[in-house]
Parts: sequence; structure tokens; C-alpha cells
Amino acid sequence: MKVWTVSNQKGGVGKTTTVVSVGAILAQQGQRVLLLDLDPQGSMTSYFRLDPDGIEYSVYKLFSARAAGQSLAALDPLLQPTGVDGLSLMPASTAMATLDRQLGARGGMGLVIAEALNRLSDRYDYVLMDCPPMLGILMVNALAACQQLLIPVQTEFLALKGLERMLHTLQMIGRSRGRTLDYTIIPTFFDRRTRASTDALRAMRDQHGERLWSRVIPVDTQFREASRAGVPISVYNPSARGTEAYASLVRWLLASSPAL
Amino acid sequence: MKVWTVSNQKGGVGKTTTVVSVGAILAQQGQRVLLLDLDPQGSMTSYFRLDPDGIEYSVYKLFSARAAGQSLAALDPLLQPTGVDGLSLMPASTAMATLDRQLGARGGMGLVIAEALNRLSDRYDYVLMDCPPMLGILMVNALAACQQLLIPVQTEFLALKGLERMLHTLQMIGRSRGRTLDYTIIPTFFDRRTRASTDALRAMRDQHGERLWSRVIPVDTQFREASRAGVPISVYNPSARGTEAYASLVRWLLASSPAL
Ligand SMILES: Nc1ncnc2c1ncn2[C@@H]1O[C@H](COP(=O)(O)OP(=O)(O)OP(=O)(O)O)[C@@H](O)[C@H]1O
Ligand SMILES: Nc1ncnc2c1ncn2[C@@H]1O[C@H](COP(=O)(O)OP(=O)(O)OP(=O)(O)O)[C@@H](O)[C@H]1O
Ligand SMILES: [Mg+2]
Ligand SMILES: [Mg+2]
Repeated sequence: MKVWTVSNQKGGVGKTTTVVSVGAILAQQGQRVLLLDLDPQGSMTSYFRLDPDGIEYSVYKLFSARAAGQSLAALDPLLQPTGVDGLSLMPASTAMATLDRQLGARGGMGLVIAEALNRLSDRYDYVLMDCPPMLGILMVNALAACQQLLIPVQTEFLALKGLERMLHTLQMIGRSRGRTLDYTIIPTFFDRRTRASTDALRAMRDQHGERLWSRVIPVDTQFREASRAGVPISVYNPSARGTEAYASLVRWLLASSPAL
Repeated sequence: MKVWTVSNQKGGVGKTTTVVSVGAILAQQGQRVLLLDLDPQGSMTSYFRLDPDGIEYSVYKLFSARAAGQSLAALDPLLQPTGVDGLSLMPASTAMATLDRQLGARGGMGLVIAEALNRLSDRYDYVLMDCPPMLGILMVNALAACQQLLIPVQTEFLALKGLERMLHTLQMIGRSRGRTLDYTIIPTFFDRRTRASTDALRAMRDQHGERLWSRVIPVDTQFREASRAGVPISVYNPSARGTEAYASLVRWLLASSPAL
């Protein structure tokens, strides 16, 4: 089972879009895929028309059980269908917004997700985790549980600063865990008509070349249309530019992680 | 002195862009404008080419002084030029990321910004505050200090859910302060080619009509070009569609807040 986390402290950079798109393409290729929504705002959960405000069985259950010194008898109630064959979702609950306040000071809550995924390792081929745009116990869990990290970064001037900050954060977390995390930068919202995009991409290549995916996710209005329809873009429009780009990312990920 | 806060818990919805654009247009019209960057990620600070990592005199100083039971002798060192005449910036510092942890449990830290602005009330005509995409002591301060709240919301399906959540948060904060806050919803990233945008706008009108600005901020690649150049869009390209739209918002704001 391969476990990938998609994370960036910056908001609105394409994290949820990346998890939904990559996950759906893998599922359409016949893989068994599980998506985890670790964002208390539950964008991915809402994407698939579940309600993070009203949800009983969510990622939150894993933490509340652990905090009470228990382990959930079965994880099945937490695994929801998405309408796409082979694509399951462990949804978020808005209750997760209280986790840092509840558990931040406690130790021993950093591997809750890792241990849950361990129990599911014979049921799925790929697990993808969507993170909120902030540090905290959920991001720490996501980083501890994954083998590979994807960092979507917008191709624009200000996003480069945010990337530096994200990498600095990763170093700190890595040092405290005694391991460095393997990561790949995914340039998003690329608009070849703007110098802002092309300049930012060039800067990314200069400063982060060895960790940068060789292609980009272009701006594509089909993403918004797909989210309005509640289906991944690869289902909504298999020949959309955005679908093509994420399909190319999936090929690259499959090719570059044989050892995992 | 009019004080406006721009806030939304959701990331990447156009908060910083709204503060920079509205502030610049007012300054270009001859008003004395102060922008406050309350986001520990300091996007607005970086926009104007200051470094939130390296900054000594920032919004953070107001809180550290108050926490030490002191008041800053003078606020002048906190007021930075932006390159636009009549437009000043009180920058953010990444140190602000620690404020909730440091001060969250303490009382009496909710009016730090309000009291600082009180001291500046004869020096500026308009103050605009840019907020981070999260609840916390900085957002509470921003809401306590403002007379008017602008909530930028993307015209797309998932953003409507985030808006409900934001309004619920406002109600809770309003109740605890014993006053309700006046707010206006600003539809952003409008793309008339997509049904997602037009449907979302219609839903906003149906559900929030009386609080909704009557126009929209359209998608415009000139925003990214302006941010690459480090100047507001109204300076970069006075005839850009995005400039026109924010100019129209400024007219509406000036017309609808005579009593403030
Ligand atoms: N390549 C793209 N072209 C056009 N729109 C896009 C693209 N990628 C994502 N979007 C849209 O941009 C918005 C933000 O994307 P998304 O929700 O994936 O970002 P995020 O990083 O998960 O945000 P958050 O930090 O709030 O969780 C969504 O409306 C999405 O549909
Ligand atoms: N109308 C628009 N058309 C095209 N691009 C836009 C528009 N408004 C904002 N942008 C761009 O979208 C990105 C996000 O905008 P912005 O930084 O203002 O959002 P934000 O809500 O402040 O984000 P955060 O939650 O991270 O603080 C920026 O790159 C900005 O230049
Ligand atoms: Mg997201
Ligand atoms: Mg911002």
C-alpha cells in the first residue's frame, strides 16, 4: 500500500484538487484507492456531497477513540463511497477543528493516522491524504503516516515565499522525527499567458529543480465545473487539460516510486 | 476614520487582493490609507516587498508590548511606505503565528488592535485589515476593531459551504461581544464562462441577497501580473477588468457607509 500526503501551509493552492484528481485517476485505472480528508473545513468531504458538519464516522473518531485510550473495533463505518468505483473516502468532521486545542499538549497522538492505515494495508493499493492549510496535529499525523509528500505550489510570485516556509517547517518536523521526508513540488495554476507564471516556474526550477515535477497543472475552468457536478475532473471530462495534466502526474508518480 | 476588515476562514479567496486593491484605489483618490497585515504568513507584507520573517516593527509588537503590560511609546516605526502615495502598511511578522499559543488562554487581548487604531485616528481616513484564513486572536481583534466587514467568497460550489461556516462563526463572536457585525459578501473569481460561477452567484443571491454586493470581482490574470510587479493592480493597469471591478466596489463602499 502506497501512502501519499498532499500538503502546503498556504491556502487555496490546489491540495484538495490534487488529492481528488490523482485518487480518481488511479481508481479509474483499477487501483483500490482510499482518500483521507484531514481538513476540519472538509472541502474534499463536501466535494463528494457528504456533510462535514453532520458526520458521525470520520477521521475525528480515530482521535477521540485514541484520546479515550481505546481503539475502534472496526474501521468500516469510516469508509464512505464517492460515486467513483474503487475510490473510497474517510471523511472529515468539523469537530476536528478542536483537536489541536484538545490534544496539542499531549504526547503520543502523532501516529493515530499511521496506525489506522496499518490496519487497512491489505484493503487498498493507494492512500492519499488531503491536509488543511495549517500546522497542527493533523499535519503532523499526515507527515508521519506517509511515504511520499506532494507539495502543490501556485506558479506566482508570492507562492515561492510560502514554499520556503513550508520546506523550513518540514525540516523542523523531520528533525524532531529523526528522518527526512521525501517530497515533490507540484506547480499549480500555471497560466502560460502570464509572465508571473512563467517567471515563478523558472524560479522554482532554479531553486528547487531536483525536487520539482517536470510538468505543471495548468489553470483549467473545468475544475470548477467538475466540483459543481460533484465528480472528479477525470470523470467529468476525461479530455480536459486539467485531467491530462493530473494523468501525467500519476504516470510520473507510479514510475518514480517503485521501491515504495 | 473608517475601519474595514476583510476576512474569511477559507484560504485563497481574495482577502489580500481585496485589501491591496481597495486600499490602493482609495489612496489614488487622495485618501490617507493604512493597511494592516494580520496574517502570520504575511502575504500582503511580501506583496509590498517587505519580509515578514525579518521584520522588527510589525503588528506583533503591539501584542508583545501589551502582553508585557506596556504600551508602545510611538507607533511610527510600525508604519511602512508601500510605494503608493497615501498608502501605508503596518506589516505582519511570522512571529504572529505564536500568538494564539502564547495568549489564547489569557483574557484582555481582544482590543489590542482597536486601541492602536484609536491612537492613529487623526492620521488616516481609511484603515483596511487583511486577515489569515483561521480563527484566533488576530481575527477576533480584527472583528472587534472594525466598523464594517467584507467577506470575499469565491463564486463556486464549495465556497458557499465555507460562507455558511464563516457566518456561523461571526454569530458566535457577535454574541460573545454583545453586538452583531455589519458585513457585506463580495463574490470573487467570477468566471462568466462557467456554469459553476453563475450557479454559485445565483445561490448567493438567493441565500444572502440582502448582504451581497451587487457586482462581482471577475477572474483577471492581471492580478497575478501586478503581484509579480509588486504593485496594486490599479497602479499596474488602471484599465484592467479587475481594477474596474474593485473601483466599482470602492464607489459602493463609499456610498453605503455615510454614517460611519
Ligand atoms: N488548475 C486549476 N485551474 C483552475 N482552478 C483550479 C485549479 N486547481 C484548483 N482549482 C480551483 O481552485 C480552488 C482552490 O483549490 P483547492 O480547494 O484544491 O485548494 P486547497 O489548497 O485545497 O485549498 P485549502 O487550503 O482551502 O484547502 C477550487 O475552487 C478549485 O476548484
Ligand atoms: N479575481 C482574481 N482573478 C485572478 N486571480 C486572482 C483574483 N483574485 C485573487 N487572485 C489571485 O489568487 C491568489 C489568492 O488570492 P489572495 O492571496 O488575495 O487570497 P487570500 O484569501 O488572501 O489567501 P490566504 O487565505 O492564503 O490569505 C493570488 O495569487 C491572487 O493574485
Ligand atoms: Mg483543501
Ligand atoms: Mg491573504
